[in-house]
Amino acid sequence: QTQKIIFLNQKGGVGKTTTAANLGSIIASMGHKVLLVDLDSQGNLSSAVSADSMLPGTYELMIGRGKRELVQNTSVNNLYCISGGINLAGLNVELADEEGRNFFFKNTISSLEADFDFIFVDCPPDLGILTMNALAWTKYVFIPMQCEYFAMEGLNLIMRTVANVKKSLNTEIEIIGIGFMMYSKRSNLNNEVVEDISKYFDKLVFKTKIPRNVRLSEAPSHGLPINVYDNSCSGGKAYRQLAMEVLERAK
Amino acid sequence: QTQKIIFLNQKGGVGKTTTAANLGSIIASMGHKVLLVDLDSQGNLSSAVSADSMLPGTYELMIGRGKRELVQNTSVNNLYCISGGINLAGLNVELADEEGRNFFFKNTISSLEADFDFIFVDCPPDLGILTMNALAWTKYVFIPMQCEYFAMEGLNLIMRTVANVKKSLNTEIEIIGIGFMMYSKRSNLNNEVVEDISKYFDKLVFKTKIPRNVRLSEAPSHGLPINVYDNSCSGGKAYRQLAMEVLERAK
Ligand SMILES: Nc1ncnc2c1ncn2[C@@H]1O[C@H](COP(=O)(O)OP(=O)(O)OP(=O)(O)O)[C@@H](O)[C@H]1O
Ligand SMILES: Nc1ncnc2c1ncn2[C@@H]1O[C@H](COP(=O)(O)OP(=O)(O)OP(=O)(O)O)[C@@H](O)[C@H]1O
Ligand SMILES: [Mg+2]
Ligand SMILES: [Mg+2]
Repeated sequence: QTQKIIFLNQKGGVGKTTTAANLGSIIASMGHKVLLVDLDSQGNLSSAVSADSMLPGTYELMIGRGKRELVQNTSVNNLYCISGGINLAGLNVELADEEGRNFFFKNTISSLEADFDFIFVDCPPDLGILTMNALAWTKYVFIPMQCEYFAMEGLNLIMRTVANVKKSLNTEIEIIGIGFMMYSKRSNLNNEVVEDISKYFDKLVFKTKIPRNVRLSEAPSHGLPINVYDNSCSGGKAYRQLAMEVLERAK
Repeated sequence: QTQKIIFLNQKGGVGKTTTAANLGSIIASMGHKVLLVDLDSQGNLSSAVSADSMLPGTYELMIGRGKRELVQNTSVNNLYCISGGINLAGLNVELADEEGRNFFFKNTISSLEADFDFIFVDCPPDLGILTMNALAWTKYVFIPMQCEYFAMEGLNLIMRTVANVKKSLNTEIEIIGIGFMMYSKRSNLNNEVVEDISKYFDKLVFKTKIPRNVRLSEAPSHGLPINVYDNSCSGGKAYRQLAMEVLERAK
């Protein structure tokens, strides 16, 4: 049974790509076969794992112009990637009028699922058509959460969106958890936000908080996930712990 | 002559909203009449200046259901705001097929322009229809730039997009500058990115770099821009200096 997880938050810059890349790589290095799908026209996930966003990728997959040959190797064993890129941005307009526009991803990725133990999808920072495609397909939603005011404002909207998707497009969908990102225990603001969110969404919050750690922002410039770039840094340790929590909940 | 500036970067979380709110407020406190327009369905700019994103705002403006009565007062004298909100997200689909879909903003805001010295527009983290509307209207583009790898990857795309807009939708458009955000002089990564970008885009780069300063991320939770919340912090000083550079270039 392939475990499907999307990394979702319409707030920008909260750590969606960083989390998809690092959890994917850590779980792959445990021996599981992991596919990363870059659904963002920025193509950041692809470059984080040295996949080539100039090659055919998620866009070609969704319009039915390719399958297995779209799966690229990455800088890590057992970790594969279907790359994102600028042509994805066009899909928001191209699919706007299509019947069943929210199911292009689900209908095209299905034949690849059996090849992988985990499929992780990195979403763009919006709730547009590409993100709806991911929501209509997935079993789990991972919400990366920066511990700041603007990011907190958007949390209710995410919850409502997932609840609406569960009623209409995808009855199986579940939130696997909320993960705090770029957390600094010395920051009052961070602690206030963590406290506020934990009060309302206690069971959903992952125990592991990912610290702000410069090594995490350096790793992408080398095209390496953190467990390859610097496994022993605070960011690497935290993502290993978080991976264990995710595996526990995804059973 | 009203000065029009949009804050644009499809990379999420780089400081678009923070910069629009703080520059707007500082320039308003110098005596200029400033209108902030929130073109993001997240509504972060609205809450940063205590405008109400539940009231009719930019969505109603663009579909022609209001004008002056959409302009709200904010927590600052001389600073006004047309609020963003969730219904803006629907416009991406609603306008997808419309003839002249990129000019709804320009055609509806024009009758308000004469009332203001400056109009600042905060864009969502994408290059979709709402952002294209801002590009088709504006005179100037301010590019907030986080000094990190993923943010740097997207810079060429912004440049290409503005160049294409200049050829087709808006011959007047110009980049007023690239402003470095959340900069920490102790970070090698930040310094490398600043060096790389300054090498290629030297004249565009603003001299003032906005430091990472927790007061800047605290201020929005109080609905106050930095010059009201904490005028003497490092973030407040830097935004005052940046405002002077912007005024100099916008002459
Ligand atoms: N824990 C961390 N410590 C330090 N830097 C981090 C951390 N997590 C992410 N970053 C950096 O912060 C920036 C934002 O992270 P990232 O790009 O993963 O967010 P995102 O949610 O995917 O953004 P977008 O909304 O643009 O897709 C990146 O430059 C990344 O390298
Ligand atoms: N110089 C700074 N120092 C510290 N925190 C900052 C600074 N600038 C912005 N922030 C914080 O970083 C986060 C991202 O900033 P902001 O929301 O303004 O970016 P944005 O580009 O508008 O994001 P989006 O792409 O989601 O619209 C916010 O929580 C903000 O409070
Ligand atoms: Mg991302
Ligand atoms: Mg913003």
